[in-house]
Amino acid sequence: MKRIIAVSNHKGGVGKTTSVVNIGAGLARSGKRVLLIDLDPQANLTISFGIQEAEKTIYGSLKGEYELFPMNVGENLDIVASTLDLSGAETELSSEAGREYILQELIEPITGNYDYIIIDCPPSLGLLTINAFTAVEEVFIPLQPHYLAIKGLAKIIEVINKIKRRLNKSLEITAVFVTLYDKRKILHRDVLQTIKTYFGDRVFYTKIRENIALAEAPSAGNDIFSYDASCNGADDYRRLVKEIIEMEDKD
Amino acid sequence: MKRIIAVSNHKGGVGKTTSVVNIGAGLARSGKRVLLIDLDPQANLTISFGIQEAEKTIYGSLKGEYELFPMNVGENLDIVASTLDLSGAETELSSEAGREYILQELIEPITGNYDYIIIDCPPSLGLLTINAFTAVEEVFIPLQPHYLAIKGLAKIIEVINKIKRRLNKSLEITAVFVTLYDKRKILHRDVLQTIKTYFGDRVFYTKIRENIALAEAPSAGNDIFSYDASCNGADDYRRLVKEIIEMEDKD
Ligand SMILES: Nc1ncnc2c1ncn2[C@@H]1O[C@H](COP(=O)(O)OP(=O)(O)OP(=O)(O)O)[C@@H](O)[C@H]1O
Ligand SMILES: Nc1ncnc2c1ncn2[C@@H]1O[C@H](COP(=O)(O)OP(=O)(O)OP(=O)(O)O)[C@@H](O)[C@H]1O
Ligand SMILES: [Mg+2]
Ligand SMILES: [Mg+2]
Repeated sequence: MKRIIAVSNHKGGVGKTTSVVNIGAGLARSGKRVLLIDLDPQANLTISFGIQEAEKTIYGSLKGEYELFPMNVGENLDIVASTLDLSGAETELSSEAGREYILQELIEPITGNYDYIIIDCPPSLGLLTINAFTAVEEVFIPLQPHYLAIKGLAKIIEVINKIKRRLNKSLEITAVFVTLYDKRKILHRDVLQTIKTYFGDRVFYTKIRENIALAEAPSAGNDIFSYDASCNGADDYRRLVKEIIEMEDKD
Repeated sequence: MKRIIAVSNHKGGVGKTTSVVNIGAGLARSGKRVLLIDLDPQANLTISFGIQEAEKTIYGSLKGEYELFPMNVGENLDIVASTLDLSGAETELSSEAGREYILQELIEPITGNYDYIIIDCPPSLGLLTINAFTAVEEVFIPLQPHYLAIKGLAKIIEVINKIKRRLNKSLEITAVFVTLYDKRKILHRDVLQTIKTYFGDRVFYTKIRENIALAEAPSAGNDIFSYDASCNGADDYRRLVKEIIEMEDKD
């Protein structure tokens, strides 16, 4: 079962990177062979695994200097690192013919080595995210249960539908999940209801609760399971990973 | 005293928009004439004032179709609205000669009408944010007290220094402030210390505490003072505004 998934939401700070790190680590611990790709110029995924300056990054590969260069960060877990220089990529690549297919071309030759390839997207819907949407079959959207978070959904759905029509027929939003959740807050419960009405059974049952350990783990260069296996964050991501694996049987 | 300020941080979800809305509203209530400019394709500032589809937006102005078109949203408070279509602007404008000066040219003729012009930037360091940095004299950086937030500081400082050298001699980071703060969390206190070592007396004394009312106010199309004048969020932004006004005497 080969799955290629983009984790995307142009709303900032909703837990995209935190989710890619911990979903990736959780799948690897379940025996899946996993590749994570850091497609954000902030390089937060790269930093979360304690990597300071990678020799070969997604930037060099996108510019055509070399193939994708996965680095092993744990059992069954590789990552393709990013760099702050990636912020120049969107303008540099925008005049390249077939510029939306650059990432897909890079991923193609290595899909056989992994069960899951997961891409961490930047908080925008520019050329980098469009490259991710062209290269994958599934999009997961993490959502903070806040009013401003909901208002942006229409735009991301519009962009995904456009790419599905023109560039990638198999692209689908296959899952939406709530992050930074606090069930004591009425706003959170209300927005969760709205999300369920919008997306129906594509909303994961598991909600990722607010848990400071998730914000501490990156400073130790760890995923949440290595950092503190018994905290709420580890429990929530463990359950989310279980739901992701259960989706395989549904297809 | 004419001040033109960009509120920027390429890290997503740190409270840029929430701060521009409530600093703007607080300054207007103190009798200052204020213009807020929504430079984010998510149009969160526009949505926070309850504006659904504005007739004339920053996008049309940047493309040269018309002048800036401020809309009055309260006493002493105008805004220039954004639109989801702005996400195409960076690629569309990237080949224009002097593309970094487009916003400055638009703001120039109306600076006389306001005491404060404040720009809400998107979570990136692309052409829109570079336009903001070229047009302003001050940059305020809101920071969530998390590990990943600190790692991105070097990049924003690098970009600001480059623009100061090449495009805008008077550009300065004049203030940094902490948002979503919870003094009970060790991580928050530790990161606050790091921020103070980095920025010294440019760090505002006021920290914006986490307060759900701040996330609720946008759904009512209100700033925090109209929504719930006695909550922590209103207290904190009232104090922050006071510190901003006190800076005027220092110059
Ligand atoms: N469930 C959680 N509980 C507490 N803190 C969290 C949680 N999830 C993420 N965080 C923290 O909140 C901040 C935002 O999360 P993260 O960086 O993963 O979001 P993002 O969507 O990737 O942001 P960006 O839009 O900047 O890429 C980070 O500092 C992270 O450590
Ligand atoms: N002090 C606070 N307490 C509680 N919620 C807050 C606070 N400040 C902001 N929020 C909420 O957190 C979310 C992120 O804030 P906001 O959208 O202002 O950040 P931003 O930096 O503008 O995000 P982006 O990078 O997407 O532009 C919003 O849903 C907002 O309502
Ligand atoms: Mg991220
Ligand atoms: Mg914003």
